[in-house]
Amino acid sequence: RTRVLVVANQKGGVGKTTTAVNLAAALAQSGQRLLVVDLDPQGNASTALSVLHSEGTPSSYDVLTGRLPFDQVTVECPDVPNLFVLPATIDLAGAEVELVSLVARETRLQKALDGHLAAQEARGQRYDYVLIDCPPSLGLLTVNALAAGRELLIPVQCEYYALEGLTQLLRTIESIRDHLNPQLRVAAIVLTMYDARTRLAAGVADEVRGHFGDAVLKTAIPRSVRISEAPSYGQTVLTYDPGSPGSLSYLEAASELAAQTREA
Amino acid sequence: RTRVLVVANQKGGVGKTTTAVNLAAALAQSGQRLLVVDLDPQGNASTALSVLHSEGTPSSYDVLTGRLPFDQVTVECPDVPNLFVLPATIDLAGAEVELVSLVARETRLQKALDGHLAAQEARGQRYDYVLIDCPPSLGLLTVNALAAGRELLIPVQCEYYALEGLTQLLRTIESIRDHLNPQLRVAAIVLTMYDARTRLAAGVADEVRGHFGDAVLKTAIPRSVRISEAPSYGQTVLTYDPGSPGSLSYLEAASELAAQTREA
Ligand SMILES: Nc1ncnc2c1ncn2[C@@H]1O[C@H](COP(=O)(O)OP(=O)(O)OP(=O)(O)O)[C@@H](O)[C@H]1O
Ligand SMILES: Nc1ncnc2c1ncn2[C@@H]1O[C@H](COP(=O)(O)OP(=O)(O)OP(=O)(O)O)[C@@H](O)[C@H]1O
Ligand SMILES: [Mg+2]
Ligand SMILES: [Mg+2]
Repeated sequence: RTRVLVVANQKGGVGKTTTAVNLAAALAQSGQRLLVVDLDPQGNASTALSVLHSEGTPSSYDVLTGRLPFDQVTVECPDVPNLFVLPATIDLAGAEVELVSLVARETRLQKALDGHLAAQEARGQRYDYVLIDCPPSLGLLTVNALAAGRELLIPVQCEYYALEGLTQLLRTIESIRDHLNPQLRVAAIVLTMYDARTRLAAGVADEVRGHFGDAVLKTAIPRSVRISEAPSYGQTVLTYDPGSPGSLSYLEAASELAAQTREA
Repeated sequence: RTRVLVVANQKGGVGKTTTAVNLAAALAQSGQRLLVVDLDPQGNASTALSVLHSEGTPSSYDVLTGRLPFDQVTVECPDVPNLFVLPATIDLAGAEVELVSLVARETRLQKALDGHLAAQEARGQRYDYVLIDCPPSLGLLTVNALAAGRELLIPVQCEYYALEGLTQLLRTIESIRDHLNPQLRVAAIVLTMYDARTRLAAGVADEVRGHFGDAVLKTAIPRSVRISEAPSYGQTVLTYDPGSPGSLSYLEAASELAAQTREA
């Protein structure tokens, strides 16, 4: 069965996009078939995966508002085989207000994605993983992702403020589970921008592991400038600098995630 | 006249809160009277300024929804004299959806703040500066701030993705200027987390300075772990480690900002 993972955390800049695109690339390199859904109006995931996303390009905005079917909008990532992308454009910025007054405003992505997954399966092109990159908020775009997803992937930056936001996120997840999507569960928490030289990072990591136990991946993603340089070349770190610590840590995190599938 | 500065950028994690609280502390230390308005449901600015903000505490949520007057909600920062705070609580997370259907949904903060500034002036306790910390989105909370503010302070992280978001932000500001607040102008762009050792940071800084010229403060805020440790002690870096490069750079940035007042 296709794993549908929502990459979410309303705290800004914690590594949601970086984790979504690099994990996707790592999983695709191991032969899995991947779909990345970009739900952030900034379109950072589309940039990192070298997919056109200027204003007016067919995008997740058209899918959410029912203007275009999923199949017509999804494109292949030129940099990584087996990796497909539903791009996000700036048009999405207006979607939250537009969606508020529509019927079934919270479940539009769920319906569109379920239809697309079924169609792909029928064509013998089933996805192994779908990763949905969310904006830094708990508004209707993220709610749509949480309703459509089956599992959650929560990047947590090893910084103090990142801890504070976790309680708010888990409360929102509870209420999504109660009202929209009872199957939603936390698949993994990923520690990001871990700087082994600072007490702060070690302290935050200990606190998160102490609180969430095995839900936290053993692999922590190190702070690495190669990771933050890659998107300026329209690449993931996997292809930009394959031997770097950043790249290796995402490969390890991907195999930890894949190992969960076998256990389930 | 009181300067009302909106600290905004929809890109997450670029240093909005860090810049708002540390600039405010630096200006307060030089004898100015400051008000920090926390409009982010995460309440990070309230945390950094050691102000209670657990659920249900009187907050900016009550002011925006008209339940409580500004005067009854504002508290003094225990760590820094001359610095007052309108705290944010988790209750604010629901405000965006709640505000959508209210009358004058975009100008609620403007009306409440204008009233409070007039009352403070009448009491002989005029604020010199108001800094409004925004969440990482361009939703109704940020629109309320942009309608209430007179100037904009835009933190830009020296990373690639930060560049992409600027166009979207400037477009939103244009439309706010056209429909809600014609006086709104960009007072300053502040480069944050500048790591002199990386080509990426220098490249981004050059690009921003090339594009925005003198609007960019000469002082760039360096990446410094002391800055990110301070909030875990409920302090600004000004009091946590006064002699550190991070603290000194915020003092310099504050005096650059203050010098603009004299020119105006
Ligand atoms: N492990 C890392 N080491 C160094 N830099 C990183 C790392 N992970 C992410 N970054 C950089 O940190 C910044 C924030 O990361 P990213 O944009 O992925 O976070 P986000 O949570 O998606 O942000 P937003 O909340 O705006 O969507 C980016 O400039 C990115 O390149
Ligand atoms: N100059 C700096 N050096 C090192 N760390 C910094 C610096 N400025 C901010 N930080 C850290 O980077 C993280 C992001 O900063 P901050 O929370 O202020 O950004 P923000 O734009 O307010 O985020 P959000 O979009 O979630 O509101 C925080 O953990 C903060 O402590
Ligand atoms: Mg992102
Ligand atoms: Mg903030």
